[in-house]
Amino acid sequence: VLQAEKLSKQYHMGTVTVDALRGVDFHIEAGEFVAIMGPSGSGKSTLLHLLGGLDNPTSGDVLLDGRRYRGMSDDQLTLIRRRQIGFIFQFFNLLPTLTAAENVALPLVIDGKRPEPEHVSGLLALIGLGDRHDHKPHQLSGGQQQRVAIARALVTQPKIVLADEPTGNLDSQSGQAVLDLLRRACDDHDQTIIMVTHDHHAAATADRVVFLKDGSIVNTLDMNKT
Amino acid sequence: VLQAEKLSKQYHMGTVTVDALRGVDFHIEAGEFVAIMGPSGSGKSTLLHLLGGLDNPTSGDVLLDGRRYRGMSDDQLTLIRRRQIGFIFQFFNLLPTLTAAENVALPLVIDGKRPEPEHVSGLLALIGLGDRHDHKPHQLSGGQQQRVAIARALVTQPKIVLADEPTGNLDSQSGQAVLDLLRRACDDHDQTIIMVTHDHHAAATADRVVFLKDGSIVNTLDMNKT
Ligand SMILES: Nc1ncnc2c1ncn2[C@@H]1O[C@H](COP(=O)(O)OP(=O)(O)OP(=O)(O)O)[C@@H](O)[C@H]1O
Ligand SMILES: Nc1ncnc2c1ncn2[C@@H]1O[C@H](COP(=O)(O)OP(=O)(O)OP(=O)(O)O)[C@@H](O)[C@H]1O
Ligand SMILES: [Mg+2]
Ligand SMILES: [Mg+2]
Repeated sequence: VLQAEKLSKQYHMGTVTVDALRGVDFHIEAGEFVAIMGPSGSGKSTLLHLLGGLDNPTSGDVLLDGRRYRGMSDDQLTLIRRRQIGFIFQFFNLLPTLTAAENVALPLVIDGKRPEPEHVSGLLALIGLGDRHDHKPHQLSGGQQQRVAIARALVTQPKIVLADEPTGNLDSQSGQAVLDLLRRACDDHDQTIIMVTHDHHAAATADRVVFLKDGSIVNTLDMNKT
Repeated sequence: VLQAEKLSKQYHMGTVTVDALRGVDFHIEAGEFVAIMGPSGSGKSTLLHLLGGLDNPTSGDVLLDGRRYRGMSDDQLTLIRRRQIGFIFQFFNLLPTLTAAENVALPLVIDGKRPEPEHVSGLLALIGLGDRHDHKPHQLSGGQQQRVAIARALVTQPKIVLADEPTGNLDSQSGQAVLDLLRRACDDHDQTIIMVTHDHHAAATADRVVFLKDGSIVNTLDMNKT
């Protein structure tokens, strides 16, 4: 359902060039749960942003259901992201003026849908934030903000969920609740999950683990066969 | 060297009151390394901010070398923080317009000292950021930004280091480098470290682990005796 072909990304700073991604080939089927691990700075967030069409590669392509992002207009890409992809950012990107519930409901509102209050509160309750409904981000702990970002990405039940280190600020119990939620989205709703993580226990939830190092894929582990 | 007496913190939101900390008693000796663990939202960041004088308690006191923060002027508190405390924030608080090296050197500059370039680059190299010297925060990965925040807190070799989840965005290898650095600061330079963490492996580096739950200390583990 999602594919990267010889995906490369370079950042240019004056005379210095940073090769964040070097010709990455990657594919994921519908209903699959893949974890991406690797050292800090190895290109994981960069790969996730390119897969989500949030940034353009220097060379190579991303294909969603066989259609290349390259050549799509900004409007087309925006619509794809809105309708098919849920993104959990490494640092959340919550709107500071909205409450937890409003932040979670935002993707529905943006898509012109009317958010069902029970759906939003239900999702908040599922990740332990039932009593933080009306708190704004600055009135939430780090891990609570992270969970709002997670709920927001799941509220539209998107076909593809791109999660950048979703348990980085969570204790093992709230982290497990998040992993269970992602696993259920995959098993029960056939959603496709790509999760960047530093947590080996989190990676063990996935069907396959891909290892990135210095911008290249160096190893893949099939969790279902081990 | 640092002590909390019946420390309480309440947040008020209209008619709702959140008891973030409930009468916490805590003390740490010079040269000690204490980890604070607990569920997301249990009050860890709140406790750390009160210990660092970055916020005022609702009731109770914090004492540094026997002197209460209560009653100190803003200027006095600011001077204490600048001279004696290094703070690693859960979300870093880097200045976006400064490079990694400039962010790291900032506490020295603020204190009217001239930063020695080799001292700053040496510290960056120690945590694997030698080749990211001139990158601004938006040109760094999440874990790289976290490491800049760590180096910044250590650059003045402060008596007390307050670290809020310093390995949350790091893979096990760069995380270990950070823990080694903190352990060395404690063992070799008699610095006092208080580290909030969700990572059990990180907590194992400490001399003592304090467990927080719903704003109260519920357990303490002495790591040196086990
Ligand atoms: N300004 C505020 N107004 C209302 N409630 C707040 C405010 N700031 C924090 N809280 C609440 O206080 C509690 C403690 O927050 P704190 O940030 O100390 O938790 P924490 O233990 O650091 O959590 P985490 O592990 O998720 O970072 C949380 O339940 C949070 O919702
Ligand atoms: N705008 C930029 N300009 C220059 N270099 C950049 C820029 N953005 C990222 N980089 C570099 O690209 C590399 C990959 O960054 P990326 O954020 O993808 O890493 P990551 O694997 O997500 O790391 P982490 O685990 O620390 O979050 C890093 O070494 C970083 O310094
Ligand atoms: Mg990243
Ligand atoms: Mg916190």
